[in-house]
Amino acid sequence: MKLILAVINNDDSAIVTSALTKEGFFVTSLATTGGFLMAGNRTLLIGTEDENVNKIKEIIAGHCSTRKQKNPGSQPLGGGLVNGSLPEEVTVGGATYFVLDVNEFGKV
Amino acid sequence: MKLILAVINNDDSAIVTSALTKEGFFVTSLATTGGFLMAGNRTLLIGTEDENVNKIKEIIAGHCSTRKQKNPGSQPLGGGLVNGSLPEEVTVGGATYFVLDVNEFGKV
Amino acid sequence: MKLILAVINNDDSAIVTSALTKEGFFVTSLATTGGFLMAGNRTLLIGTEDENVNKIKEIIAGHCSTRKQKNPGSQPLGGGLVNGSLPEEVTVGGATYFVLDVNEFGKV
Ligand SMILES: Nc1ncnc2c1ncn2[C@@H]1O[C@@H]2COP(=O)(O)O[C@H]3[C@@H](O)[C@H](n4cnc5c(N)ncnc54)O[C@@H]3COP(=O)(O)O[C@H]2[C@H]1O
Ligand SMILES: Nc1ncnc2c1ncn2[C@@H]1O[C@@H]2COP(=O)(O)O[C@H]3[C@@H](O)[C@H](n4cnc5c(N)ncnc54)O[C@@H]3COP(=O)(O)O[C@H]2[C@H]1O
Ligand SMILES: Nc1ncnc2c1ncn2[C@@H]1O[C@@H]2COP(=O)(O)O[C@H]3[C@@H](O)[C@H](n4cnc5c(N)ncnc54)O[C@@H]3COP(=O)(O)O[C@H]2[C@H]1O
Repeated sequence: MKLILAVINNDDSAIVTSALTKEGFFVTSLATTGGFLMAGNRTLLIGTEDENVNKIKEIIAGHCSTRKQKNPGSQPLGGGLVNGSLPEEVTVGGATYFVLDVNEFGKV
Repeated sequence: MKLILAVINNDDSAIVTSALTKEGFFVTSLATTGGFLMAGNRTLLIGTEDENVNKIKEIIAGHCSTRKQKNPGSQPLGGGLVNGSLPEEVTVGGATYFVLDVNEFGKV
Repeated sequence: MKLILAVINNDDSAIVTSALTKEGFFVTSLATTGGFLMAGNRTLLIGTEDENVNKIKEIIAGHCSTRKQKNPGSQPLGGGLVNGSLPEEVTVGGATYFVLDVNEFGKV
């Protein structure tokens, strides 16, 4: 048994969740915040048998789109000054996933 | 050391949490959403020594009650039409738990 | 690859998160609640290579401060009565962390 934690962009999370449950997968959704951009995102918890992990990764990948977003730390500081030490843009969207081994799984 | 993640029905979570802390267990509570019914629920994180896992499962089971709930996807579509492809009801309540091995645990 | 879950006091979480991202670490932040004091706190998810775990523990420890807080269950009950069975104070602040093994990590 595996527990997948997948951090998904807010714009894609409803579509990804719906695609997963349509395929019979069970999902618990957490409202989370990215530590760098401080923007809301979603972390999905998906407990599943080992053989389903690749199928779930495909579903997630198939419903996420990457996009560029201004790095809030790189905005002009006013008076013509700019914070020049940070990249202008970061790539967002897509998903980050962690697959964890489950020692024991059950429903009571 | 183990980390238990337990998804609990909103109606039972306060009672379960209180029962766990009364027994000396430590709990961190997350407000979560079920991916299928899109209803709020609670995910409890309980870090504990290996020998306490069964006791914690008993406490959770002893304070959760299962019940039936209409499947929101099966509601009539109006004009006498019904979405006939989904089960009328799903069983909710009870709890789903995952026990994970902890590589390292500490307090700083 | 490891996934660190760190429960941080609300007062320290912004500073800890900022210190971690400045060092190039990636953080996902969850708004959580302590099961005992029922106060809001923050749980940080930090996925990282095995060799960074000690550095991350040092950063967390270096930006958290422990403090004493009245145990809400020990407050006077009015009319001169006191709930004498609970400790007057609990130690809060500091952080509790769990390091979990990651079976598979990726970005799609
Ligand atoms: N310390 C840092 N220094 C420089 N650039 C940084 C950085 N932390 C993040 N970034 C960049 O900013 C994007 C948004 O990160 P954020 O932390 O808000 O939101 C992140 C975070 O919530 C989560 N995440 C990604 N990797 C993680 C990891 N290893 N552990 C925990 N959460 C992770 O997924 C979201 C999207 O991550 P993604 O990598 O696609 O995209 C990241 C990355 O391009
Ligand atoms: N393997 C797993 N991984 C991650 N989280 C899990 C999980 N198993 C259960 N959960 C969590 O526990 C809640 C209750 O699940 P339960 O199986 O008792 O009760 C479920 C089940 O009877 C049914 N159900 C859930 N997903 C389904 C699906 N894909 N197809 C058909 N029925 C589904 O609807 C009820 C409510 O589901 P909902 O998603 O709203 O809420 C779920 C979800 O938040
Ligand atoms: N093994 C574990 N598993 C999951 N989460 C954990 C954990 N250990 C700590 N936490 C999380 O970290 C917060 C601070 O715990 P700490 O042990 O520093 O500080 C604790 C401790 O001094 C005391 N405490 C907690 N649970 C207790 C219990 N069952 N009996 C007696 N004292 C308790 O009250 C303080 C606040 O606890 P609270 O539950 O509100 O909030 C806890 C909880 O959210």
